[in-house]
Amino acid sequence: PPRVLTIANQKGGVGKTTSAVNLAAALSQHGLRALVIDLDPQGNASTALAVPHAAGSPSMYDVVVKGKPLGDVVVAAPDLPGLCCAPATIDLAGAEIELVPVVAREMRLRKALTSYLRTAEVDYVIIDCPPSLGLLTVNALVAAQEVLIPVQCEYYALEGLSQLVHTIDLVQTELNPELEISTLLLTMYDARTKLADAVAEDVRAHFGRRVLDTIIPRSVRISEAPGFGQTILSYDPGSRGARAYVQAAAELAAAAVSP
Amino acid sequence: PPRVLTIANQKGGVGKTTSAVNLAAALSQHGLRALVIDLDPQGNASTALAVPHAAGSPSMYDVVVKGKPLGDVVVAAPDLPGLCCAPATIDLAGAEIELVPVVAREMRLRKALTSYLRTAEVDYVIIDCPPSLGLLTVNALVAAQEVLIPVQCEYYALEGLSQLVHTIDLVQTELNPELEISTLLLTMYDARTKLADAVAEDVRAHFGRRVLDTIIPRSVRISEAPGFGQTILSYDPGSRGARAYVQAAAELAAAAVSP
Ligand SMILES: Nc1ncnc2c1ncn2[C@@H]1O[C@H](COP(=O)(O)OP(=O)(O)OP(=O)(O)O)[C@@H](O)[C@H]1O
Ligand SMILES: Nc1ncnc2c1ncn2[C@@H]1O[C@H](COP(=O)(O)OP(=O)(O)OP(=O)(O)O)[C@@H](O)[C@H]1O
Ligand SMILES: [Mg+2]
Ligand SMILES: [Mg+2]
Repeated sequence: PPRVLTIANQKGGVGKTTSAVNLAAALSQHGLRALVIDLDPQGNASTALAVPHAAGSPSMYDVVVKGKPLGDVVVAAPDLPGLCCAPATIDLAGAEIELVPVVAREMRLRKALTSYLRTAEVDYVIIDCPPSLGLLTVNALVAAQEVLIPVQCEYYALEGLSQLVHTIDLVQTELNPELEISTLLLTMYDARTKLADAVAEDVRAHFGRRVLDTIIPRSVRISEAPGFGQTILSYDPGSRGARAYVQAAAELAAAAVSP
Repeated sequence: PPRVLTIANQKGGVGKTTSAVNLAAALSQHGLRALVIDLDPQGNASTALAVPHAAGSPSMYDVVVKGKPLGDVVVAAPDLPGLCCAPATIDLAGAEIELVPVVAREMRLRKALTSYLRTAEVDYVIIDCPPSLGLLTVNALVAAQEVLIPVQCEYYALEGLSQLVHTIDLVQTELNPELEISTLLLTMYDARTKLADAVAEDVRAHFGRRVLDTIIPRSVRISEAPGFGQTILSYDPGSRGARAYVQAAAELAAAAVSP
């Protein structure tokens, strides 16, 4: 069965979208079929994959709020064989309010994904979330078996982690017993920042083997790529950033096979 | 009357907290009395000002959800004369749900702030928001007369701006006719990033004179300061980052006097 990972962290700007997009691209470059589901109304993952997502166009809003089949909104990411995307539009910003009266509103994505995966040929599903622990992120946590937490190597990064772990525990107990925090990825590591090493050590002390060995460096090239509608692997394949994401994806894939 | 500014942008990690804390510190260094209200459950602004904010301690949760007077939770920021803080605790994460049935739930902060300002001696109130456009941010937009939008000089920064402007317009029409986007501050500018200038130019083209001339550079020292419970002005007063925030605060203060 396909692996379904949610990329979650309510702290903003820690590299959720960048990790979702570049890990998926690296996996698809190695012949695996990957689907990125964009659940952030800002649609940054859709932008990074050059998938149109103007307001009103088919998107995850139709799936989560209107109950449309996921297959109706999935599109191939241009120039990225093996990689598809279910885009987000700004309409998704209304989902939290529109779903308040709906029964089983936390299960909307899980239901849509389960029926999609009955026929679709996908190895990895990666769900990008907004920077909050609201209903959209909860839908992603209910739909996935694994959570990947990007942790920025800066001081504020540690503050939100216990709240995130607490929310994941809650979802696991009440809504999705299979859910586990399988992976943490250290991002935007800048050796010049005092504390970067302290943050990395602290995270490894708390989460042990779940923290990937690969650390993503802070790199200007990574932040330029979305401006050209490209992943870092297409934009600058030889860069430190691209190599780090390829290595992280290989580690992630290898972790799947070991018991 | 005091100026009340809300620092808002639903894009994560763009420098909302860093700008709230360092602008307030720079204003208080010039003899103005400043209050930082932390409305983000993660409590990053409280951390940066070294104000304790363990779960359950007096905080903005008591004010917004329990109706406690704001004066009961305001504390002096240690070592920063003229600067006070109303801290946030993790309890605030439940506010959106707990306030769903409450009448006039968008006005909770405004009511608390209005009665506090009847007796308190404050020149600037700066409200830090979480990276979302939910009820906490709406409370901040209703309580303020001005919005300051930090805009990170990176590609994704532009995507969320129109949604933010739309939400502010809505709050202005429905809840707070005085509200205006008075200020935009360009942050984390790194001349090496190809698009940084393009983002800055685009923002100036859209928002004109509301964009401060001062641009905050990306600087490792800025990101280190919160790890020591200090603002950049205390941590490294001679740094580019500290000078930029002092200059931005001076520009902000000067803008108040001109018609
Ligand atoms: N390793 C890196 N080096 C340099 N810049 C990076 C790196 N990773 C991400 N960025 C840039 O930092 C910013 C934040 O990253 P990104 O948008 O992926 O974070 P996010 O967690 O998805 O943010 P949000 O909380 O708003 O969803 C973006 O401008 C992105 O291009
Ligand atoms: N000018 C700067 N140069 C370098 N690092 C910065 C700068 N401004 C902020 N930072 C760092 O970038 C990260 C994001 O900044 P900050 O937390 O202030 O953003 P935010 O918008 O408040 O985030 P959130 O959306 O989570 O509330 C922090 O680790 C902060 O220390
Ligand atoms: Mg994102
Ligand atoms: Mg913040």
